[in-house]
Amino acid sequence: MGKIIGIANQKGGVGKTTTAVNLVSCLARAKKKTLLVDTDPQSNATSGLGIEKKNVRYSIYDALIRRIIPTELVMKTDYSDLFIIPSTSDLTGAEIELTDMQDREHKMKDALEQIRNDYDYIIIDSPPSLGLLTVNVLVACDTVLIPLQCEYYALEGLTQLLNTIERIRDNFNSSLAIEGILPTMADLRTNLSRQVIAEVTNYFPDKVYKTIIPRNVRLSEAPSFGKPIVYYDMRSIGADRYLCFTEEFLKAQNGE
Amino acid sequence: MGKIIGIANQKGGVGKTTTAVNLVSCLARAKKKTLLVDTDPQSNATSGLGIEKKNVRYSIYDALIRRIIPTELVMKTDYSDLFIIPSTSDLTGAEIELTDMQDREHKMKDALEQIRNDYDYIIIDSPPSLGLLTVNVLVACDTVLIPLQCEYYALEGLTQLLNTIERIRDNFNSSLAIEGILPTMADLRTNLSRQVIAEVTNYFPDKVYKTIIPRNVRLSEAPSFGKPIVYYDMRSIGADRYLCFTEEFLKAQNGE
Ligand SMILES: Nc1ncnc2c1ncn2[C@@H]1O[C@H](COP(=O)(O)OP(=O)(O)OP(=O)(O)O)[C@@H](O)[C@H]1O
Ligand SMILES: Nc1ncnc2c1ncn2[C@@H]1O[C@H](COP(=O)(O)OP(=O)(O)OP(=O)(O)O)[C@@H](O)[C@H]1O
Ligand SMILES: [Mg+2]
Ligand SMILES: [Mg+2]
Repeated sequence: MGKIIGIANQKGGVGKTTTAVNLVSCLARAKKKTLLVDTDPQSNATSGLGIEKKNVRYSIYDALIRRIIPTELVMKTDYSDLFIIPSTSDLTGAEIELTDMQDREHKMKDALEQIRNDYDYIIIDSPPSLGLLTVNVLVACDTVLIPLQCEYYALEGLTQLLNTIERIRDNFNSSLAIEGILPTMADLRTNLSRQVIAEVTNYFPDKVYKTIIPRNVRLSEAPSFGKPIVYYDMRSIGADRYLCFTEEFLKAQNGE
Repeated sequence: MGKIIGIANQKGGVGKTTTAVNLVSCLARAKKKTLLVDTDPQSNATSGLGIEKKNVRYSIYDALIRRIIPTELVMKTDYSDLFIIPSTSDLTGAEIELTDMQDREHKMKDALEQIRNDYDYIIIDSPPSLGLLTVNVLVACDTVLIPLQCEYYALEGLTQLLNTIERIRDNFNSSLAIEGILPTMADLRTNLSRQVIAEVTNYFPDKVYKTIIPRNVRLSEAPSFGKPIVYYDMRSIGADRYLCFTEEFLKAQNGE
């Protein structure tokens, strides 16, 4: 029975896509059959995995609005055990189109439930907002993984995100839980990063991962080559940390 | 006659709020009467200028949805010549509420036109999306300032933003122009930053500012003290660059 995990944070540029692309590629290396769903109209996760726009025919938009069956949307990637439902710019209009639909919050859940058992993990990358697309992600997923940039504005936004998660749990998805909070773009030489990590660990002692992703230029270079970090520069600190994170993530699945 | 400038880019975390907060504070120091409008539900620009949530009564939401007259929304800041229409979390629901309204794209324009002549500059910070709030910003403004993070994903998103600007120009705001493209978070020691700047300068030779904002930790510390950079650390490279940028911006207004 596959697990569906949403990666969400309405604060922009905190490492949602970077975490999505690198988690799925490390999971596939660990022989877990994994699907990445790109629900962001910017389609960064799609290009981060090397998928070219001209080869993309369908996106999750087609399951939400046109009711095309989800298996039709899935594409292979260059990596074994790793599949993707890419994004296209059609998604830009999705939120307005969803607004007047019946059961508008459940459209993504209805689609992904049909393919849940084809994978060990389904990981969903979401846009930087709390609109209907992200609401759909939070309704569709079992747990939500929160990348937290170690900066002030990102910490400020955490309360709003947690309130939204609670609202979704109360109204649409009663078993929604937090998978974990991953500190990203940390610069441990600065007080700011240390303060943010200390503060969030104080509030959620058992939810913050021990692995911290530092700022590492190789992580921001990899997308321009369409490759996850472990295929772009395996010796980089970014690759090491995402491999460590994936190990910690998998241990938590076994309840360790 | 006040000029209305929107700061927009749907890519998250590229420096929209940091540019908005620091541009308005440098303009006010240059004795320009300036209003910052925070249209992002995250309300980062509001806290970046030291406004506490508990002191905020109204936001732009009240002009868009409840039709409260705009002068009622304006608050003073700690800095002379600098005023703000803050944001509140009410704005999270604004996009859905705007969807079914008549003239939904013009609501912000209608509100800001009423107060345009009270200021030399009205600067609008927008959320990381191309939804109805950002569309309202692009319809309300004379020109749009585009902060461009010097990274691959941010460059990738530029085309989608420019297409949206063109669509708005064709349908809602025929005189909408680009104020300029400001390179942000640049690390000129890396190839990536140099490549992004070279590429965008190649496409838009006369639109890219000569001033480049480098990555500078003091810029990310300042918001935790609720201060613009020139009041947090005047000696920092971040303060120097935003003062230079404001000078270049003002020269462009005089057609120099
Ligand atoms: N640990 C890191 N070190 C250095 N750069 C990073 C790191 N993580 C992400 N980046 C870069 O920072 C930028 C923002 O990251 P990313 O796009 O993954 O965030 P996001 O939350 O998905 O953004 P959005 O809100 O726009 O969806 C990207 O250019 C990315 O390459
Ligand atoms: N030049 C810079 N050097 C270092 N840090 C910066 C710089 N500019 C912005 N930052 C920091 O980077 C983060 C992202 O910047 P900011 O919040 O201004 O971007 P934004 O585009 O407004 O994000 P959003 O898309 O969420 O609205 C913030 O934590 C900010 O303090
Ligand atoms: Mg992203
Ligand atoms: Mg912002």
